[in-house]
Amino acid sequence: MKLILSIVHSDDAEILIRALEQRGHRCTKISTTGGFLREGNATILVGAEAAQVDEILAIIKENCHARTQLVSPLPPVAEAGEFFIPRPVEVQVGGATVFVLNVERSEKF
Amino acid sequence: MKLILSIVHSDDAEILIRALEQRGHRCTKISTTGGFLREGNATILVGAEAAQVDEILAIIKENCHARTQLVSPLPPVAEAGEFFIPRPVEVQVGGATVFVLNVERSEKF
Amino acid sequence: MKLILSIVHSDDAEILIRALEQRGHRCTKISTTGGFLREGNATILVGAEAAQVDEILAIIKENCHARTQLVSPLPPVAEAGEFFIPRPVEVQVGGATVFVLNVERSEKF
Ligand SMILES: Nc1ncnc2c1ncn2[C@@H]1O[C@@H]2COP(=O)(O)O[C@H]3[C@@H](O)[C@H](n4cnc5c(N)ncnc54)O[C@@H]3COP(=O)(O)O[C@H]2[C@H]1O
Ligand SMILES: Nc1ncnc2c1ncn2[C@@H]1O[C@@H]2COP(=O)(O)O[C@H]3[C@@H](O)[C@H](n4cnc5c(N)ncnc54)O[C@@H]3COP(=O)(O)O[C@H]2[C@H]1O
Ligand SMILES: Nc1ncnc2c1ncn2[C@@H]1O[C@@H]2COP(=O)(O)O[C@H]3[C@@H](O)[C@H](n4cnc5c(N)ncnc54)O[C@@H]3COP(=O)(O)O[C@H]2[C@H]1O
Repeated sequence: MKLILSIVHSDDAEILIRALEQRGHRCTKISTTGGFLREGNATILVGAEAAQVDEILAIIKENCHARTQLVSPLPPVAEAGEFFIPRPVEVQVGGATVFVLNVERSEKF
Repeated sequence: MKLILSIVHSDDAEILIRALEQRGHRCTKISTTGGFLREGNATILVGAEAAQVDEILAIIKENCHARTQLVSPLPPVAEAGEFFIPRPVEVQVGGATVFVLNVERSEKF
Repeated sequence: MKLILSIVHSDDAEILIRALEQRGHRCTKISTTGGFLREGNATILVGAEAAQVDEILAIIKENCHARTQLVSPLPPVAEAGEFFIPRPVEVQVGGATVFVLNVERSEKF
């Protein structure tokens, strides 16, 4: 038995949980806070048999990998008659930090 | 030293913490959310010597095991003159999912 | 790779996180509750290479060790003409409970 801890962006947490549950992988969510940005993120706990770890890591990678998104910046308050054509900006979002721990013993009561 | 993570129903968390503390087992509570039902539950962390693990698991089983409870369903809004004799319904409550991890080193500062 | 869990007093959590980040150690904060006092505290997760564990434990000890503080008790509601010279009282604060776990596999997506 292994315990997989995966620290993901809060926007990706719901999508990841749904993808795990659809494949029958039980999981638990902890609301956490990043040390550097002090923003809320999520730590997802998955207890699973060793043979399922590769599949679970693939699901995490598919749903949470770091990627760039094109975001249109908010237009500054324009003067009358001025034109503002927002050029989209690339921003880095998502990403997952994953730790796999060994479980010596597991029980269900 | 071992670290015991026990995911329990929120209604059982207080009872479990009190039972652990009464026997001198230190513990910490994390408020968590179930992946499937999206309901709040609790993850209880207990750091303990290897020799105490069996006793701690017995305390968890005693206070958190899955059981059925008879619950009287709420009466539907009855018409005047109608009789409603609620037949109690069996519902599954409680339950604990427990992971025992090995602690390589522990310190108290 | 190791995963260090450190349960600290909420007042020390911010100071510890800043000290870790300044030395380039990534970390994640979980808001937790003590089993005995039922007061809020914090559990800080730090994933780090084995060679960094001693330095990280030294940072935790430096910023979170148990210590006594002199606290002036609040004056009781004094009668007119009464003098109240508060004698400071020693109170125990802080402290850290630390568990070091082995990480079998870690990934960043
Ligand atoms: N080894 C580890 N142990 C425990 N938790 C870990 C960890 N590595 C990452 N995390 C967790 O994952 C979140 C995202 O980390 P990531 O490395 O993708 O993205 C990080 C990284 O790109 C950057 N960053 C973090 N610390 C930094 C530092 N000291 N200097 C420069 N950049 C830093 O800021 C982003 C957000 O960091 P933040 O701390 O708010 O949030 C982090 C933290 O909550
Ligand atoms: N291997 C594991 N790793 C991490 N956390 C784990 C886990 N196994 C259980 N948990 C945690 O314990 C809670 C109760 O699980 P239990 O198996 O008793 O009771 C479960 C189970 O009977 C059922 N269930 C969960 N996932 C299911 C699925 N994919 N298909 C059918 N039933 C499911 O719904 C109940 C509530 O599940 P929920 O996810 O809301 O809440 C779960 C979850 O937070
Ligand atoms: N082995 C372990 N496993 C998991 N979590 C652990 C742990 N040891 C300590 N903790 C966590 O660290 C907090 C501070 O513990 P500390 O031992 O410094 O300070 C403790 C200790 O001096 C005392 N205490 C705790 N349980 C006791 C008991 N059964 N009898 C007498 N004193 C107790 O009260 C203080 C506050 O305890 P509280 O439970 O509110 O908060 C605890 C708990 O959240």
